[in-house]
Amino acid sequence: SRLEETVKKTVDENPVVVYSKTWCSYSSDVKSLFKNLGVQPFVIELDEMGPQGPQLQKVLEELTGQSTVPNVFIGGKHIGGCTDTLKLYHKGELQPLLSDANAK
Amino acid sequence: SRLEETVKKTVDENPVVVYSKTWCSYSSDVKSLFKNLGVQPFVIELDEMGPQGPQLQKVLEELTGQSTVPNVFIGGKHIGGCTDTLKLYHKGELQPLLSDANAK
Ligand SMILES: N[C@@H](CCC(=O)N[C@@H](CS)C(=O)NCC(=O)O)C(=O)O
Ligand SMILES: N[C@@H](CCC(=O)N[C@@H](CS)C(=O)NCC(=O)O)C(=O)O
Ligand code: FES
Repeated sequence: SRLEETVKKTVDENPVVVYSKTWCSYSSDVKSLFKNLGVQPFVIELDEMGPQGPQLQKVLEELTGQSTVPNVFIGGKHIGGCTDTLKLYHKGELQPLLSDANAK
Repeated sequence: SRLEETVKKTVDENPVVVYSKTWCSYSSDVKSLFKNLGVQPFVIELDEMGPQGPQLQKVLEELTGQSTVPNVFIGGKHIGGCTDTLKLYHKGELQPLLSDANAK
């Protein structure tokens, strides 16, 4: 579908992509993690796109199996949510992914 | 107002009260913290009450200055949100509040 193509293009063209909701603290926590690491994620706020927001969330669920926000991609690869990203960070596995994706 | 009276009655009659949203991870995190401490909070899910949910959230904002979820009360006292409750826990100040409120 058109929306599926949009998501694939977005995650391919940007080193770090976060699908978020503006009022969600888990979304802000993952955005701040990247900022603290000196990385500028490409952020899409699903609650600021009108009816396309829920549609996009549905497409993300079909593409990644994940229906929740935040939904994080690095170097075109699906990473998961906030807890997944933090776990990688604490294991020292996030930084190599960011370098490989030329995110810094 | 009637809703204000309801909130005051709820927080006076229950040792631990959490105003929450079912799909919010910060709300579930604070609910799990209490469960892990052996405390059964009285939980009100604001997103499961129809139009009364946003009205109740507005009343909580007027009573506590806090518009966000989770909104936590212990022993009738307003504690704050998830980060506030976790901070008290890590400083060892949450358990005394719970004992004073006969929450355990
Ligand atoms: N463990 C996941 C939890 C994700 C989650 O449950 N997100 C909530 C918001 S905090 C959600 O998307 N709820 C349903 C929705 O908002 O559509 C993570 O760390 O990202
Ligand atoms: N630091 C606060 C953050 C609270 C917060 O921003 N909560 C969000 C949901 S995670 C919220 O209520 N957003 C507006 C709303 O949902 O009405 C806490 O720890 O509770
Ligand atoms: S909506 Fe509360 S943490 Fe996401």
